Amino acid sequence: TAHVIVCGNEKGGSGKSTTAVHLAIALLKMGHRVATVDLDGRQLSMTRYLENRRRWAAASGNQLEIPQHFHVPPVRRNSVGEAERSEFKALMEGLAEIEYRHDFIVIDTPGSDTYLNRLAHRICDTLVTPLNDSLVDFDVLARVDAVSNEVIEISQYAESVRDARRERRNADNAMLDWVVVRNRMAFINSRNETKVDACLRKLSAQLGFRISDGISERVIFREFFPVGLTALDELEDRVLGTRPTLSHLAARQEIRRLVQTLRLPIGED
Amino acid sequence: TAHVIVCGNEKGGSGKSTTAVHLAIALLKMGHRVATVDLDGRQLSMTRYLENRRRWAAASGNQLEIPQHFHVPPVRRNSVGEAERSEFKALMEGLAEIEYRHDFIVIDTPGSDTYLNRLAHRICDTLVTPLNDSLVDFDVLARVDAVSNEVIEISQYAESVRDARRERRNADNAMLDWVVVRNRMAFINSRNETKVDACLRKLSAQLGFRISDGISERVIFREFFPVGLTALDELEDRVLGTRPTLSHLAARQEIRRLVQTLRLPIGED
Ligand SMILES: Nc1ncnc2c1ncn2[C@@H]1O[C@H](COP(=O)(O)OP(=O)(O)OP(=O)(O)O)[C@@H](O)[C@H]1O
Ligand SMILES: Nc1ncnc2c1ncn2[C@@H]1O[C@H](COP(=O)(O)OP(=O)(O)OP(=O)(O)O)[C@@H](O)[C@H]1O
Ligand SMILES: [Mg+2]
Ligand SMILES: [Mg+2]
Repeated sequence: TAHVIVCGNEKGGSGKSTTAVHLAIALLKMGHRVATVDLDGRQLSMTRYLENRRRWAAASGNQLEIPQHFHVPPVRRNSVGEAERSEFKALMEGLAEIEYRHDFIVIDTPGSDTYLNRLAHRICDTLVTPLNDSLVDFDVLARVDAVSNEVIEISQYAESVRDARRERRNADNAMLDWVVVRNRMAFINSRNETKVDACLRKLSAQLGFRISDGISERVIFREFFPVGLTALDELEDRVLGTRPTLSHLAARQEIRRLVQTLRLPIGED
Repeated sequence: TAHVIVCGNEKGGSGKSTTAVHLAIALLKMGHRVATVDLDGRQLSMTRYLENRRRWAAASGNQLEIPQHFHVPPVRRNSVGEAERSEFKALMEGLAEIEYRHDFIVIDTPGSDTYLNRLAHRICDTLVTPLNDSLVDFDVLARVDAVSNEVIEISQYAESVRDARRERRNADNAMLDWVVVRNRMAFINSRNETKVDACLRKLSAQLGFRISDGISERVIFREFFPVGLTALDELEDRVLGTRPTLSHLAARQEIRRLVQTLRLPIGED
């Protein structure tokens, strides 16, 4: 069955949707069969990104790789148990539909602790956690001493991942591979960047995640959202009035390097 | 009673907590009595920021202005109605405790559509909505045509604000003042920045919000989270190993300019 990649982080705006879309398109361009699932049923960033892509492909006549996609719409019930059962059913039926016809399923999750979010973490093979180069973002993983960088206490998102991992191991002895990637990084090194780096390294041993090279802050990762294009696509276009740039090539390399770091079951180096 | 400022945006990571903390400290330093409320009961970014500030004040012996603060802890009930009643009670009792002894109440909200979030929008006098310089963030306000920038459709967060505004007007004839401020802006103007600016201006007329000058991406807005210090504070410190910088002064000016733009009931220019 498909290898499941979840983009997860309870911290809002860490780059989950951006990373999920770029990973999915990168894997498609490598020739794999990719499906995507949007569990942020209210915000639907990934869903809209792909809808924009579909619409642009039709409007421009360009052939664009598009993953098979579904989202789980928000469910409102008076009983929490009822809402969760309904969401569970929607997710499982959606997955059953795609898991044998694709190599990868990339799942985008919301920036909040929801039932679907916890469920996604229990079914993933690879968990990709982007986070801003910030101790505010870091705080959902762990609290650190302001001066020594020592880990004082594990925070709620790290505990969530630990719970999900344990349940998965007990269920089918599979090991969740957790990769943390810093996102929206400035080009200039700063005292803050050095501190976040040090704290992440200390924490990676304790929590059992690997650290990928960071992804830079690049307008190209978001500028083409309205037409559903990504850094992996050809962006030179008369309609859009765009030309190739070095930043574009660098952005593409950063996503490819992330794919490599994930050590996915692919026939590649 | 106190003038209520809510930092709201369903989009995660738009800068609500950062803006809320900086606004609260700025108002305190201007001599006003300020209380703060954290409605992101799971993530608690504002609460931790202020706890760190309290701890640093004690450890360093520095006098630091600290707002009276409370948060509403997450409530889990089997019945949604029960959970909401409990949250309503916690918020109203907390507010009753502070609303007559303070000039301003600054409320931080989560990056997701929760009952407490909708409630906060119904009681605010001033709504501050930060957003990243990005059409992905813009998407929770409205969908625009990729080429013409025309507004195709209003999105979920804008609808939420419209509902809250209407309810407030019907309740006590008060008008919610909505100010949108772009956050984490790059210093270099880009085609993307021009586009977001154009889209925001079109939308501001339609949705009835004012646009404040943007706040720049500055490490100083997040670097001192572990010691609870903000751009409004003196940051030169032997322990922290920091010296004054131009960015610090510029950051302070950006927050003060936002305060001015909010046209709060203050005896100031
Ligand atoms: N590497 C990057 N370079 C430039 N902009 C980026 C980058 N990564 C993300 N962004 C922008 O940062 C903002 C947050 O990113 P994104 O929406 O992907 O995060 P998220 O974790 O999915 O947020 P949420 O919690 O709301 O789901 C968006 O405006 C996005 O366009
Ligand atoms: N102007 C700024 N300059 C530099 N970093 C910033 C700025 N504003 C916010 N940040 C950083 O961006 C990230 C998101 O900001 P913040 O947590 O305040 O957003 P939020 O809207 O409260 O997020 P959430 O939806 O998770 O509650 C944090 O890492 C924060 O430190
Ligand atoms: Mg997202
Ligand atoms: Mg916040």
